[in-house]
Amino acid sequence: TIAFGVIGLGRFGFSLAEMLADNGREVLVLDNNESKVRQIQDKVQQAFVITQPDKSTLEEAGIQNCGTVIVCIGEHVEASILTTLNVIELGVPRVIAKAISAEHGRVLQKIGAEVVYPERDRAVRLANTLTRPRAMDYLDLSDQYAISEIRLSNRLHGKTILGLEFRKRFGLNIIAIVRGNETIVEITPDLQLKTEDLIAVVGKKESILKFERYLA
Amino acid sequence: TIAFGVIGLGRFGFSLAEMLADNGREVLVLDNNESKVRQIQDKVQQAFVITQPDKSTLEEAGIQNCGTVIVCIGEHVEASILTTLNVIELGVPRVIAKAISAEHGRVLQKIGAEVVYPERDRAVRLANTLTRPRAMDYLDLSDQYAISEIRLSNRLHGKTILGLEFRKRFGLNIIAIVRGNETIVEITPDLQLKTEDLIAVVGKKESILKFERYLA
Ligand SMILES: Nc1ncnc2c1ncn2[C@@H]1O[C@H](COP(=O)(O)OP(=O)(O)OP(=O)(O)O)[C@@H](O)[C@H]1O
Ligand SMILES: Nc1ncnc2c1ncn2[C@@H]1O[C@H](COP(=O)(O)OP(=O)(O)OP(=O)(O)O)[C@@H](O)[C@H]1O
Repeated sequence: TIAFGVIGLGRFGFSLAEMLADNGREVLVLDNNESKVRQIQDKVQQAFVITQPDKSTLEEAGIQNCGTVIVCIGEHVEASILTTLNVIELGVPRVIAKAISAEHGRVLQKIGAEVVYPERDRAVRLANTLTRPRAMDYLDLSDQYAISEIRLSNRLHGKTILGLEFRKRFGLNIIAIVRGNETIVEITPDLQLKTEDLIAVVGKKESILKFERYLA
Repeated sequence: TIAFGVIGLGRFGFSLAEMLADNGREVLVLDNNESKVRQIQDKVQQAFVITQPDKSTLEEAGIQNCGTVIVCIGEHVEASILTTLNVIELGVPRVIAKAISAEHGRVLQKIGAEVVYPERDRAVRLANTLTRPRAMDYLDLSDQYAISEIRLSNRLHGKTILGLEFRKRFGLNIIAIVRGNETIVEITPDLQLKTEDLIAVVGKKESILKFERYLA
């Protein structure tokens, strides 16, 4: 068996195959573009040029031996859908496929693939960064709760966590403080906050949003 | 002034303009494809079809009044670079541009833009998810430290935080536990861990990796 199969070496597929190989995993790549296959062949376990992604070609290449296959063909929607179905019918346990639109994604999902939307996902993340300038990073825990890294303004400069009664006042627990090159993970009540501190907090999402607005 | 200007309504640009507008921000969009402009015009403040992105056309459209402009032209590298330079020379305070390769990105950076690589970024994130199946999510704090959400195996089932001497043994602080529909943010020493709990931890990245391997 081979851990990962990547079909399609566009910007998404090529980077994916590279990163999986960099992480020490075995990767099999297929593409109809010879120069792309050449570009990556020294970095991956196996790399083949294929003329079409029909079942017999995929079987010959060994796709059915992959634990996870990621179909990274976007623009060519027909090829994306047909290739994905062939891979699923070859019995690969986990099949992930890139989609370039909501309808494209619905078809892929219907036939049994997990769908990723690379351009849209990055746009959503960038829109979040642009509309919430104090929220440096974010981790969703559940519908209600999240962890957020927030850049402090001067509103809390010099105040201590105890003095602010931070948890009671903002409904958030401070997990860590990044101050320049230093990361503080042992949070004590007498700690003084400073402007430009990056503080990681956990709590309800609405509390996080309120806190960001409070700082503005 | 208008908050955001988006030039290029490809998969990335269209989603970005939509998300910014959904977040209640004013958006000006420009593209040479009339049907794309029509598709988005009811969702954004201003939308124009432009024949070429030269300085006078951009000025006529009002790009110089934007606080942030995001140039979302990828495939057409020449248009991406020239448009980005025109926007920068019109004095827009913050200019972000999409790149489809490392060299493309280097040119954009050289002329003064912040660069995003949507397909590559999503590939990096997917590669991380695929090679670290217990790491559900991740937030970088600094070079050394991170917050990670980890799915527990049965190795720690029924054990308490105190009984494990969790912090001492694994070098990690538990921030929150997501168990089914419940999120626990008040972490007490007598809390019993369960298989399939999603626990958010903070600590050194190497400690996080060791803990993931320990669970496997
Ligand atoms: N029928 C096919 N058989 C094999 N390879 C294919 C086929 N169709 C497309 N490819 C390859 O898959 C890769 C990606 O295809 P395509 O350009 O359609 O996707 P994309 O989503 O637009 O790519 P990107 O990730 O660069 O945005 C290309 O390298 C292309 O050569
Ligand atoms: N010179 C130009 N002037 C105006 N609009 C342009 C120009 N060149 C491209 N565009 C528009 O920008 C959008 C994106 O362009 P392009 O397809 O080159 O980028 P892409 O990065 O491949 O897109 P995607 O985000 O879909 O991957 C398209 O809608 C296109 O019509």
